[in-house]
Amino acid sequence: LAKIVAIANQKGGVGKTTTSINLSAALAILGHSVLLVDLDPQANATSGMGIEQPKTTVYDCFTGRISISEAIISTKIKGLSMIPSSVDLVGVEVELTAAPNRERVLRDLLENLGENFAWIVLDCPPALGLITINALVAAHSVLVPVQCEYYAMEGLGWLMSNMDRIRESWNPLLELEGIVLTMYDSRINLARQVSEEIRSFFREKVFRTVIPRNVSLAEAPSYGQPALVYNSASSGARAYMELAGELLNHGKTS
Amino acid sequence: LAKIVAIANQKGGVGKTTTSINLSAALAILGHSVLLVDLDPQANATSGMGIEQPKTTVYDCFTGRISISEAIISTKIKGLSMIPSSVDLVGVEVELTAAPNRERVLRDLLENLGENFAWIVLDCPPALGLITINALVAAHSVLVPVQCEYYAMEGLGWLMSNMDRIRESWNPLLELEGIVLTMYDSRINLARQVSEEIRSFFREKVFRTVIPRNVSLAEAPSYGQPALVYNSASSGARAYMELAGELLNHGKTS
Ligand SMILES: Nc1ncnc2c1ncn2[C@@H]1O[C@H](COP(=O)(O)OP(=O)(O)OP(=O)(O)O)[C@@H](O)[C@H]1O
Ligand SMILES: Nc1ncnc2c1ncn2[C@@H]1O[C@H](COP(=O)(O)OP(=O)(O)OP(=O)(O)O)[C@@H](O)[C@H]1O
Ligand SMILES: [Mg+2]
Ligand SMILES: [Mg+2]
Repeated sequence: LAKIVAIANQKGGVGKTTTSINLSAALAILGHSVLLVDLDPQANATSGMGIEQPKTTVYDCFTGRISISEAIISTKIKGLSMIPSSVDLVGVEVELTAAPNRERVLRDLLENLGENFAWIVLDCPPALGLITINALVAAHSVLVPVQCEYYAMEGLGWLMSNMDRIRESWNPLLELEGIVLTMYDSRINLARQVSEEIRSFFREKVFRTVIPRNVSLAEAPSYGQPALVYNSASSGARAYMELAGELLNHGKTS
Repeated sequence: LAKIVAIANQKGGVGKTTTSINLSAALAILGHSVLLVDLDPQANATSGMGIEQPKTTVYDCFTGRISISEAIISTKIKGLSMIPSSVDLVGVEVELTAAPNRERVLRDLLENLGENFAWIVLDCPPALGLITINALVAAHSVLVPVQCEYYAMEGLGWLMSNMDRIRESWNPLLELEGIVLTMYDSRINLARQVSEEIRSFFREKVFRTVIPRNVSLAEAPSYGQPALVYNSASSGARAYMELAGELLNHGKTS
């Protein structure tokens, strides 16, 4: 059965999409079958994987026009499939408001995929609206990218209390997979101070792997490729391979 | 009458809050009376100005519990007042869905403030939901911060077409005040390439002032101050003073 991980943080620009793409690619390169689902109307994960104007998207699945397996497309990376997004997805927030099962639509959709994938990775938009709630209800765990800066750290409390709300109402087994420090620049005091603060509060819930600020991670999307394909020797690409390895061992050590 | 400017971009982490706070502070330092309105449930502009646990927020205005002038508080900067936010604001998206004037609530609220301020600056969340729509309907113009990176550039088309939609339906006079390039690091090729692409497409609509990547801008919020107070000699603070000067002259040259 697939392990479903939501990559979520309502703070904008902390590296959710970069983590979704590169972690998915790393898991696939390590031989696992992975499905990456783009749940952001901005469709950054879709364009970051080089997919232009997809014919069907996750929006078509939310509205029931197509089944989820019809929306799955292959990527240039063996073992990595994806469900693209588009701006239409912004309509889901309003269109689903009246639906009785509006928080569980994605969970029900993903249940049909059962045996096909080892990992399903959900890239979330920078908000805690209905789309992100659907992701948190469908997920077994949440992986939270955090930039080592003040506002990103400050928002973690709100995110944790929202996860508590999701556990109480819809998904009692939802776990925190861990916090990943991103865009880390060891020359900057602020980054060191914030990362120390986050580690002292969240302790073993912070991944040992730290993602450095690395221009290859920012350049790769303009070529429609993960950094692991665009520049596999870069410090950014290597960090995501390391993160995938740590994630795979996560269950074993704790 | 006040000039109302929305600081908006649905892409996350591009510098909306940093621009809202530091541009507002710069306009106040230059002798103008400014109201900063935090429209993000993350309430980053509120904490970035050093305001903890505000008793009343913009949410109380949206729900009609208090009048907008009751929500205004002063800041440590002469000439700069603000209306704080809180996580409650996330409820507005659902609570207003059924209201007949749901897109014009903020416009109607701000109309009562008429003579009190020369500038009203609206910090928007990273989304194009009902809160941001309210800001675009209330605003005379939109100032768009853009990080010089691929995803931020890619999202501009969607933002422009949304502004067209707002003009057609609710606010025919909505203008693009301009695009501000943020977190610019001239040593990085990607930043130079993206900024050239944005300038060649948007031409004179791109402010001449470019905001450099500068750690004082990221450190200042942890002290609850604009960079213009925290470290007024920093390149980041000076760039925002320059931007304020350019904005004040905007009407004159074009
Ligand atoms: N480790 C890194 N080093 C350098 N640049 C990075 C790194 N991680 C992400 N970036 C760049 O920073 C920007 C923000 O990252 P990204 O878009 O992945 O964040 P996000 O959380 O998905 O944003 P949003 O909130 O809009 O969904 C992007 O331009 C990306 O290319
Ligand atoms: N020019 C700059 N140089 C260095 N750091 C910056 C600069 N501008 C903003 N930052 C930092 O980058 C991060 C993102 O900026 P900010 O929070 O202002 O963006 P935003 O668009 O308001 O984000 P959101 O989409 O979450 O509302 C913050 O930690 C901020 O302190
Ligand atoms: Mg993203
Ligand atoms: Mg902000």
